[in-house]
Amino acid sequence: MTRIIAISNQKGGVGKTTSSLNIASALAIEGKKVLLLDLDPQSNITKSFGIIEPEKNIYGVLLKEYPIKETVFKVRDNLLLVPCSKNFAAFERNNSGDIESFYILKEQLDELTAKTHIDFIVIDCPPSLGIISTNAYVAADEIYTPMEAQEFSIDGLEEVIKTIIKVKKRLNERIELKGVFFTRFHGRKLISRDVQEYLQEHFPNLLLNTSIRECVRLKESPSARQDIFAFAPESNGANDYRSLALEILTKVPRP
Amino acid sequence: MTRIIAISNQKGGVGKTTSSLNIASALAIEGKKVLLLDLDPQSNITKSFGIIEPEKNIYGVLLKEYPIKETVFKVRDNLLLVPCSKNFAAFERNNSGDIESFYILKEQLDELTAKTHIDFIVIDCPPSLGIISTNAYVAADEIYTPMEAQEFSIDGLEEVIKTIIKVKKRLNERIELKGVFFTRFHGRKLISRDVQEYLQEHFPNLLLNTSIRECVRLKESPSARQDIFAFAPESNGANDYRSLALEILTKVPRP
Ligand SMILES: Nc1ncnc2c1ncn2[C@@H]1O[C@H](COP(=O)(O)OP(=O)(O)OP(=O)(O)O)[C@@H](O)[C@H]1O
Ligand SMILES: Nc1ncnc2c1ncn2[C@@H]1O[C@H](COP(=O)(O)OP(=O)(O)OP(=O)(O)O)[C@@H](O)[C@H]1O
Ligand SMILES: [Mg+2]
Ligand SMILES: [Mg+2]
Repeated sequence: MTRIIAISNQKGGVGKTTSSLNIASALAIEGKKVLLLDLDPQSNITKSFGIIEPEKNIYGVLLKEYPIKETVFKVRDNLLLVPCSKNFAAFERNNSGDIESFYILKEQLDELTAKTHIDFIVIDCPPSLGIISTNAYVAADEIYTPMEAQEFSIDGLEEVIKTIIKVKKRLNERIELKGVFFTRFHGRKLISRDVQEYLQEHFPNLLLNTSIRECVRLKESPSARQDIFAFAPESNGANDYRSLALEILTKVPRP
Repeated sequence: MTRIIAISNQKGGVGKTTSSLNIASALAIEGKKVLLLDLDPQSNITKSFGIIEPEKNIYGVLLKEYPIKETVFKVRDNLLLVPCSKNFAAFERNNSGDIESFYILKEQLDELTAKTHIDFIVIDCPPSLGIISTNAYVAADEIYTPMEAQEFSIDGLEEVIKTIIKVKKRLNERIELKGVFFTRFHGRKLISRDVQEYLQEHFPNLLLNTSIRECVRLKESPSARQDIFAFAPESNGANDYRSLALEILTKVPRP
């Protein structure tokens, strides 16, 4: 059974791409077969592997021009990448109102996982909650939301929850928000305590044990075209994403 | 002559709100009369002063329900705030296609500055380049763009420049991108060198001398309902924003 995980928060710059890349890499290092899917027209994950405007990408797949397996790059042992293209932003404009357009990604992933053994699919979502993100929410079983431990970040989480409720009712009854985790964490009492108390009160058991500390090595690794484990294996960033991946591994979904 | 400055980058989470709040405060401490304008429906600046859903706000002003001066809060010596409301997001949806809707903010600010002595207007923009941001670009003389010193951040800057070229041609010939500055800066050679070299080559003289270092006090100060100068006057954050404000003060626009 393939676990399909979407990393989503429509607030920008909270560490979705950094988390998708390094959670997928950590799971691959643990021996899991992982497919990393770049669903953000900014294509930051695709670029972080040094791939520029790939001829075959997720946009062509959702336009049904070719199957998803023809887009796949092998980027590390046990880790495959489905790249993105900046032209993908047009998908959002051209498909509004067509209910069928919400299911395309799910159908493609179902076809792929029927033929190929994949343990995890990790989807990097764009900073918006439109048709592209809805495709991710329909295809996924589990949503994980990165957020900064700061008062303003609560709004972003509430938007994600509203979207999940809508999708769960109409499009995908399996979808669950499995966890929220802090990124760029400084462990400061003043900000973290407020936000942690708010989360424990309103969304008990959602906050994961692992927080990702602010770590400049995480900012540097994409420029070196590497994940954090290849770039700086002893860093806080590597340790934190290793323990986050293990925590996700243990949160097995209900059958 | 009032200088109208917009802090804009459609990439999310790069420090627009943190910069608008602290540049405005630093200018006010220097004795300038400053109006801080929250133009982001997320209303983070408004909230950081502890103001929740103010009855009169910039949304009502742009709907021409009341003049801008009826929305103003005095938040510190020499510093006035025009608050925002989350309902303002509707303005984006309801006004597409109406060219008159791009000029409303400018008209209101012109009326205000004709009657009241204001040295600086600082506008915090939302993470998008739609009608709301266009109002800011039409009203402003100067744009300043915060960005993280990271490879992916260049795309955001190019989008801002494209928008400025369009606005300059059709709506506001005075508009200029006056400067770009790094936020959440770690001073690391690997990332900063690449980005600095790229900027010097493609956009010479745009990068300001001041970078804002990563500083947890900047993250904490909104929870304490204070700007960085009141909250942690000796911190890196306070020193950096003080020198950034002074740098902006010296970049006097062409008459
Ligand atoms: N733990 C961390 N420590 C230091 N820097 C970080 C950390 N996590 C993310 N960053 C940096 O923060 C910036 C934003 O991160 P990232 O691109 O992963 O966010 P995102 O949510 O994917 O953004 P977008 O909304 O644009 O897709 C990048 O410069 C990244 O290097
Ligand atoms: N120099 C800094 N050091 C540490 N944290 C910072 C710094 N600048 C900004 N931050 C933090 O980064 C996060 C994003 O900052 P901010 O809200 O100012 O960005 P923004 O561009 O206004 O975001 P949005 O696109 O959502 O409007 C906040 O948690 C803020 O506290
Ligand atoms: Mg991203
Ligand atoms: Mg902001």
